[in-house]
Amino acid sequence: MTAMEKVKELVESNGLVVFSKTWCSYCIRVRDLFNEIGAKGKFVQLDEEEDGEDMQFALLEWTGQRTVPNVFIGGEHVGGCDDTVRKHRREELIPMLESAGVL
Amino acid sequence: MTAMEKVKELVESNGLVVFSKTWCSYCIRVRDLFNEIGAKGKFVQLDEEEDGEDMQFALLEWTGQRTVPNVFIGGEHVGGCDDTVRKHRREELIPMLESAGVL
Ligand SMILES: N[C@@H](CCC(=O)N[C@@H](CS)C(=O)NCC(=O)O)C(=O)O
Ligand SMILES: N[C@@H](CCC(=O)N[C@@H](CS)C(=O)NCC(=O)O)C(=O)O
Ligand code: FES
Repeated sequence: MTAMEKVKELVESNGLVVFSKTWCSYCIRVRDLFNEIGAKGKFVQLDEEEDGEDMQFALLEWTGQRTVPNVFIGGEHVGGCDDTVRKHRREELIPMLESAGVL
Repeated sequence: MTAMEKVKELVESNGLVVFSKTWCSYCIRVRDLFNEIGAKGKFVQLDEEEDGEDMQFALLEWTGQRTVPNVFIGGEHVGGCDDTVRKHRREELIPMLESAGVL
């Protein structure tokens, strides 16, 4: 499986996916937010994946975003930490998580 | 110069020093805060220093803090991003920067 196939497969088979790095405070913040809301998600730690760098590059090619955290809900690209927090403040995050079946 | 000597020398000769990594949002946040306040500081990008890893280890040994950003004002260890923001909210940051002569 190529890194791109792997990334797409993770996004298609999980209602909530966050591509992340274990030691990054912004990724931890997003994780805490989803935990607080009670959403169940898949956190893919790119620094622990063998082909983590290739996956990060595939994400860049696919979404235009090269940074972590990289959040997908219901197969849709949400963005990074700021985008996610902004959606939550506008009360758009919970509805999205509910339609994706993870809340 | 050992990494520890280098770290101590930077802290002793700069009223404001932040040990940092270029791609870390928490470090960028601290930098923006100091810029907003108008304080002049030295940002040491550990990911761009040859002995960056050794310096980060020296900082751990010296301050007990292994993470970035690692902030010092007037030779005194302030802490990380959260510590710095907390000090600012309690109106203790600006006085510290003023006594250190960087504001
Ligand atoms: N505004 C973005 C910031 C994202 C960002 O700058 N992420 C950093 C880590 S905090 C990053 O991915 N740096 C490059 C890397 O780690 O490969 C967000 O809200 O997610
Ligand atoms: N609460 C701390 C968080 C510090 C933290 O976890 N920093 C991360 C980067 S965001 C870190 O240093 N990770 C280990 C590394 O990069 O070596 C703060 O406010 O500064
Ligand atoms: S690496 Fe520091 S906030 Fe992401």
